Amino acid sequence: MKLLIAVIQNEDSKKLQEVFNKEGIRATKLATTGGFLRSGNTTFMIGIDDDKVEDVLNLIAKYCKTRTQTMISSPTYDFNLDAGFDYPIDVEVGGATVFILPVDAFKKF
Amino acid sequence: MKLLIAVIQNEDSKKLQEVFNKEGIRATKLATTGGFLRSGNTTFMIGIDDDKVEDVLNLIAKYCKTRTQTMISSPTYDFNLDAGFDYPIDVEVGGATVFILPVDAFKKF
Amino acid sequence: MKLLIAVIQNEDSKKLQEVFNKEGIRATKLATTGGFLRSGNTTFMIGIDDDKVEDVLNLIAKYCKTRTQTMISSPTYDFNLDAGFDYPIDVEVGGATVFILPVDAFKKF
Ligand SMILES: Nc1ncnc2c1ncn2[C@@H]1O[C@@H]2COP(=O)(O)O[C@H]3[C@@H](O)[C@H](n4cnc5c(N)ncnc54)O[C@@H]3COP(=O)(O)O[C@H]2[C@H]1O
Ligand SMILES: Nc1ncnc2c1ncn2[C@@H]1O[C@@H]2COP(=O)(O)O[C@H]3[C@@H](O)[C@H](n4cnc5c(N)ncnc54)O[C@@H]3COP(=O)(O)O[C@H]2[C@H]1O
Ligand SMILES: Nc1ncnc2c1ncn2[C@@H]1O[C@@H]2COP(=O)(O)O[C@H]3[C@@H](O)[C@H](n4cnc5c(N)ncnc54)O[C@@H]3COP(=O)(O)O[C@H]2[C@H]1O
Repeated sequence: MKLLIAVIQNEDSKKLQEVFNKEGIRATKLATTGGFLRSGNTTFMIGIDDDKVEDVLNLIAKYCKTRTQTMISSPTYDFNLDAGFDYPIDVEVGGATVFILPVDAFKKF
Repeated sequence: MKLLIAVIQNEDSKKLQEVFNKEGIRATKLATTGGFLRSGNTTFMIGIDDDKVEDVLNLIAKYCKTRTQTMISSPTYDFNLDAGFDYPIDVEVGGATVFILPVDAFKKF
Repeated sequence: MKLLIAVIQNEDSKKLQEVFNKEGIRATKLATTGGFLRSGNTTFMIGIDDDKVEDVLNLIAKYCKTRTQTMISSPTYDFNLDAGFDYPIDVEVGGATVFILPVDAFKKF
């Protein structure tokens, strides 16, 4: 068994959850925040048998889309820039970031 | 050391937290959502020495109860059913789902 | 690659996030609750290459401060005490509690 931790965009959360339910993939959802853009995103915790990991990754890749988000950059770190000029930056946000963690044991009570 | 990730029902969260505190078991609580029922549940992250894992599992098994929840099923996936008829389904929700994860290192600052 | 799970105090969250962004350290933030004090804290999930773990730990140690919090203890567990006398207790809360977890695989879609 593995524990997949998948950080995805809020816009894809509902669709991915429907697909998981249809496929009998169990998951727990967390409301999280991106460290860089500071906007809300969704993290799924998915405990799954080793031989199903590939299927789950394929579903995530299929239903989670890369998008561009515009952030207003305030030049906090560069003191040569005039602090009066905030400027918009386009940032590409990937469909999903997934960590596959080993699991020593899985219990249900 | 192991990191236990325990998904439990909200109704058992307060009692389990009191028991953990009494036993000196350290934990961090997350407000999470079940992927299937889409209702709120509670996830405890518990870092614990290997030789105490069994005790923690026994406490979880003792204080977390299996319950039945009724969900209204809208026949999203079966197009032969008339979409006008939602019907209630009884779903059994286990007391706890626990993942025991290996930990490479544990630091406190 | 490792996945760091770092539980820190809310007061240090903004500063640590700025430092991570400046250093190009990717992170996802969770709003969590301490099991003992039951007050809100912050958990960062940081996926990082093995050779950068030390740097991340040094930053956490540098920017996360130990503080004292006062909790009102109601003598729930000791029935010899008169339940009418709640008393304040000073509790030392560490800057950070960090679990370093092994990662089998890391995917971006
Ligand atoms: N210091 C920096 N300098 C320049 N650009 C930066 C940057 N940090 C992040 N970005 C860019 O901003 C996007 C959003 O990052 P955010 O941290 O809000 O939201 C992230 C974060 O919540 C999570 N994530 C990504 N990598 C992670 C990691 N190694 N550990 C933990 N969480 C991660 O997945 C979300 C999407 O990440 P993704 O890489 O697709 O997309 C990232 C990346 O393209
Ligand atoms: N492998 C796993 N990985 C990550 N998290 C996991 C997990 N297995 C369980 N969980 C978490 O534990 C909660 C209770 O699961 P349980 O299997 O006892 O109780 C489940 C199960 O009896 C049933 N169920 C879940 N998915 C189903 C499906 N696709 N088809 C039929 N019944 C399902 O509905 C109950 C509530 O499920 P819900 O998803 O709302 O809430 C789940 C979910 O948050
Ligand atoms: N092994 C572990 N597994 C998972 N999460 C962990 C953990 N160790 C610490 N944490 C997380 O880090 C926070 C700070 O813990 P710390 O040990 O520095 O500071 C602790 C400690 O000094 C004290 N404390 C905790 N439990 C205690 C107990 N049962 N008896 C006496 N003092 C306790 O109260 C402070 C605040 O604890 P709180 O639970 O509210 O908040 C904890 C908890 O959210």
